[in-house]
Amino acid sequence: GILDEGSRTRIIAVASGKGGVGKSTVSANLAAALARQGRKVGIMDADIYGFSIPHILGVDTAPVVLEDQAIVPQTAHGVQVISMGSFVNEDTPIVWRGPMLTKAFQQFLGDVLWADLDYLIIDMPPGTGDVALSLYQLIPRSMLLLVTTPQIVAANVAARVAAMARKTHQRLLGVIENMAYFLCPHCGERTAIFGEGAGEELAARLHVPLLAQLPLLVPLREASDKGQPLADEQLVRLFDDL
Amino acid sequence: GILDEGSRTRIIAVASGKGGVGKSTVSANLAAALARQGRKVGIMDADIYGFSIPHILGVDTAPVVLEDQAIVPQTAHGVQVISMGSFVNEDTPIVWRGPMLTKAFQQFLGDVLWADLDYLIIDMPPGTGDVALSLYQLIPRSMLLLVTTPQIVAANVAARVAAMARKTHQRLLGVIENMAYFLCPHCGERTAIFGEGAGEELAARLHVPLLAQLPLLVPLREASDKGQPLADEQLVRLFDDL
Ligand SMILES: Nc1ncnc2c1ncn2[C@@H]1O[C@H](COP(=O)(O)OP(=O)(O)O)[C@@H](O)[C@H]1O
Ligand SMILES: Nc1ncnc2c1ncn2[C@@H]1O[C@H](COP(=O)(O)OP(=O)(O)O)[C@@H](O)[C@H]1O
Ligand SMILES: [Zn+2]
Repeated sequence: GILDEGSRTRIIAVASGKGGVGKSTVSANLAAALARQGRKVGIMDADIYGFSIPHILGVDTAPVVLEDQAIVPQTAHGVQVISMGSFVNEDTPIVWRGPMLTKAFQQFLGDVLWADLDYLIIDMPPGTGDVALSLYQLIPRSMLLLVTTPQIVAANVAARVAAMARKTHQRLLGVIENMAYFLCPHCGERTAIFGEGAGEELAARLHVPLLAQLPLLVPLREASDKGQPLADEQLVRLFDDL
Repeated sequence: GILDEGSRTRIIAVASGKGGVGKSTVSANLAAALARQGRKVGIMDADIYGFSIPHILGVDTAPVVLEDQAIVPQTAHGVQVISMGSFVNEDTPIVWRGPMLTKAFQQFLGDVLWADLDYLIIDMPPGTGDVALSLYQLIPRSMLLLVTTPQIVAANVAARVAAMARKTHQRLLGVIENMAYFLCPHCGERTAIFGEGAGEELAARLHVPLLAQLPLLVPLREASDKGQPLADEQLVRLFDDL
């Protein structure tokens, strides 16, 4: 399976440390863009409390759990999907302490019947706690894609995730600066709502590439609300370069 | 102390479930606005991994720890402040599992030498895990202020926090819809970058007041970057009504 040392599946954890910077949006659209290119892709929503991948990818049915506890994941837009959100109602709070998170994470990795994937994208929760520690312990060969906004505070939290990855010798693929600026649809002027520069500085500080600077795009947010990942050429091109 | 059943300190936990919706911004500016009115206010940054309160309030020195482990909090803008960020470097990852979070939370409550406060604002971490459970167990009389953006996915996560609070009989004070819209500084036109309506619907669904609709304000973000909470009349008025 994908946990084996010799597996050919590239496992990319999309992390930021801080919530609300665009991890789920980037993860879901990246997975959909890779699938559109004909790759075999899976996505795991590791944000057990704040699950949002099923909504963004338009998955509204539950995975099938077989007698031997094996889990058959859903498929949407050519992507295999597993999330806590597929097992509970959107209005059910997951009131668990740390050890339960780790258990769910282990089951998502070990019990799901993933295909022979080219890529498994893991949408990480905020923080550097239980799930981040379990990621390293269970899949030391996982690689990290860091997402930040252009704001200092967000980049500082992302830098802490990078520091942790350096300690655990996980490969940092690069930085995506999201919400980089807003282009007014009425007058075409740009506003740096969340500041500027911190994404570039973070990439420079970590000696990794700045892979993309995604503006705030209303169509991207609307696509997430509708459960239809963006097929927009511009976005796909950004992700294709990854 | 503040943990006693009969204490006069009103304890308000600012929660959202989802990260990046503005909990820290609202918490810090609310605390500063209350202090400006002459109230005795403390703020606790319970987001142990993603601490940002010291940066937003411009606190750059560490609290003093006395011999008996009692902690003397910092004071900034008339607000007593305690945060994990005051004990470590901004680039040091806190790589802890759940039980350590609970321990830090207990120390922030029990060991800090809080003044005889009118209000203690608790900036909650994302999720409904260890810290949220500990809040209820340690301070059952704490009240919740919910922050969401106008987007469905964010309001759904906030609704899960509310569902947990209902189970634990904690009082919900109301909903603040943040990033409600963006007013272009160039042409004055409004754009609903993060959608619209979900804050109002959440308040209606929970039968609690929609306390404020805060637009995306570049000066508010700049104030956070500089460590100078906004003294802007409009914002103070919004919070004063709380
Ligand atoms: N580039 C973008 N343009 C417009 N909206 C975005 C963009 N990236 C993210 N969003 C919106 O911002 C919010 C936070 O994004 P999300 O992917 O949920 O972040 P995270 O997974 O880091 O918590 C969501 O409402 C999402 O729809
Ligand atoms: N009303 C607002 N106007 C402009 N920027 C805001 C506003 N509220 C929050 N922000 C910015 O949005 C980001 C997320 O806010 P933050 O308070 O850190 O959220 P949380 O504590 O929920 O993670 C920060 O960059 C902050 O400066
Ligand atoms: Zn404009």
